[in-house]
Amino acid sequence: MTRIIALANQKGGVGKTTTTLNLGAALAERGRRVLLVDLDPQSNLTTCTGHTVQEGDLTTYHLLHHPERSSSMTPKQVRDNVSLIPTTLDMATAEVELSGKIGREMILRKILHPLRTRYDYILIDPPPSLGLFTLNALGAANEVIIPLQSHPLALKGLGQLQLTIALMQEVNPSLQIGGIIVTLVNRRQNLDSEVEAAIRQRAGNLVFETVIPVNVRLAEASARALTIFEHDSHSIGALAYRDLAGEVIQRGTA
Amino acid sequence: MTRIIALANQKGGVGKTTTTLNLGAALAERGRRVLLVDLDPQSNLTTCTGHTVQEGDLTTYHLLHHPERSSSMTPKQVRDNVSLIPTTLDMATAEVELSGKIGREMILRKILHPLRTRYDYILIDPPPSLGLFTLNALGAANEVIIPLQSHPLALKGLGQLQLTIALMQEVNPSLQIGGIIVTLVNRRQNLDSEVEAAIRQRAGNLVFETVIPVNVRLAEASARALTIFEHDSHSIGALAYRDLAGEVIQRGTA
Ligand SMILES: Nc1ncnc2c1ncn2[C@@H]1O[C@H](COP(=O)(O)OP(=O)(O)OP(=O)(O)O)[C@@H](O)[C@H]1O
Ligand SMILES: Nc1ncnc2c1ncn2[C@@H]1O[C@H](COP(=O)(O)OP(=O)(O)OP(=O)(O)O)[C@@H](O)[C@H]1O
Ligand SMILES: [Mg+2]
Ligand SMILES: [Mg+2]
Repeated sequence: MTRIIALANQKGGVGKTTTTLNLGAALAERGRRVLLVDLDPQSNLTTCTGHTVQEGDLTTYHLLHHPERSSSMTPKQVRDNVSLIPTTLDMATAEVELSGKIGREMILRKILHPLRTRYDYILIDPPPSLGLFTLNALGAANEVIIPLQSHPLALKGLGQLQLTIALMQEVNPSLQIGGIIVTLVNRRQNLDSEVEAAIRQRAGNLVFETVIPVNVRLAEASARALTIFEHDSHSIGALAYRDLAGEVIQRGTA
Repeated sequence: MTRIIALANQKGGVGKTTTTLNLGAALAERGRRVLLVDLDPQSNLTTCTGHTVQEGDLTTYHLLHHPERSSSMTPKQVRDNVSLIPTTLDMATAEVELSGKIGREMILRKILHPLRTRYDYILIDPPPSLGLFTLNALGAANEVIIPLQSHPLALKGLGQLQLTIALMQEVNPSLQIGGIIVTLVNRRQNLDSEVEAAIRQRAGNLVFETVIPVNVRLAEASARALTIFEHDSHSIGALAYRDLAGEVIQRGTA
């Protein structure tokens, strides 16, 4: 049973891309076959894997316009056990181009359908908005995992995201909230602990035990298009993403 | 000559909202009449001013549908010398609703036209995307100021933003790049200094001397819906935003 996970949050800069890449890499380290899907016109995930899109590569942009082509494609392998459907900056126009199509929120679901048998985990990285790309991520996924920054505005956005998830559950009944990850935690700041406590208070068991700490190694890894395990495998960022992978695996078997 | 400034960057979490509020407050402290415009369906700016939208208040949502109403409205005063056009979460549907309209990128310009005489500075806070709200911000502004996080992915997004600005300059010839602010700088991290140096290398004099440091006081202020000057007027965050206001004023007179 392939787990298709959307890492969604309309708030910007909360670690969606960093989590998609490093959670994916941690799952791959444990032998899982992982597919990463870049669904953000800013193509940060593609950049962070170090992958360069060549002439003729199938990107999410092409596939959103021609979903039937996915059954004959092989996503690019970017690491051991990690493949990628990349995107490019032309994606920026796709939202408008596709907004007229019937079933426009379910196109990614169609794209991923023939690919599911090849992977244990498909992780989808959407942009910071509740627009058509995020709706497609929620339409394709059977779980949404929400990275939530331990900052004051985080909980306000969560309610709005939950409303959108509820609406998408009507067209995608298999969609569940898989969990909430508290990210960018600075242990030395009282504010972060207060916000983290407030998140746990409100969302209870949905919240993973693992938090992702602020760790410059994670930002450095992005700069060098490396996973955290390639850049500094003993950093607190690496340890956190390994622990998170363990929890994600465990919840799937529960 | 009213300066209408869009604080634009499609990257998430780079400090657009924090800068709109605190740069605005710093300009107001120096006696300038400031209007803040919340153009983000997530309505973070509105939340951060502490303003609650009442039944019957005119929001950016209403005004985008009925721009002619702005000539008879009085934006809400939220602080000495600071007024606000707030928004609410219904804004999320506006992008789709307005996408069919002729001149859809210039609606905010029409809204602000009759209000210009009342303010020295109008600061516009758009969402993290290059969609219709950001295009309206660029269509209404005579300057765009770009907050750029001292993190690796920042420069990649800058090129894309500059392309969008160039396209909008064809429909709004008065639009100039007013400057780039390096934000969320952690002085103790080499990565931040490297990225800051790369930004200055590439963008030269466009980059403000002032950088906005990482300062938990700024995040705390958001939590309490206070400006940084109300929350901790001696913090490094407060000093930075005052310095930035000084530079912004100076560039306007140059
Ligand atoms: N735990 C962390 N510690 C330090 N830096 C981090 C951490 N997580 C992410 N970053 C850095 O913060 C920035 C934002 O992270 P990221 O791009 O993953 O967020 P995002 O939610 O995908 O943003 P967007 O909404 O723009 O897509 C990046 O430069 C990244 O390298
Ligand atoms: N210099 C700073 N030091 C510490 N925290 C900051 C700083 N600037 C912003 N923050 C915090 O970081 C988070 C993101 O900032 P902000 O909301 O201003 O960015 P944004 O670019 O408007 O995000 P979005 O793209 O989602 O609109 C907020 O919780 C804010 O309080
Ligand atoms: Mg991202
Ligand atoms: Mg904002």
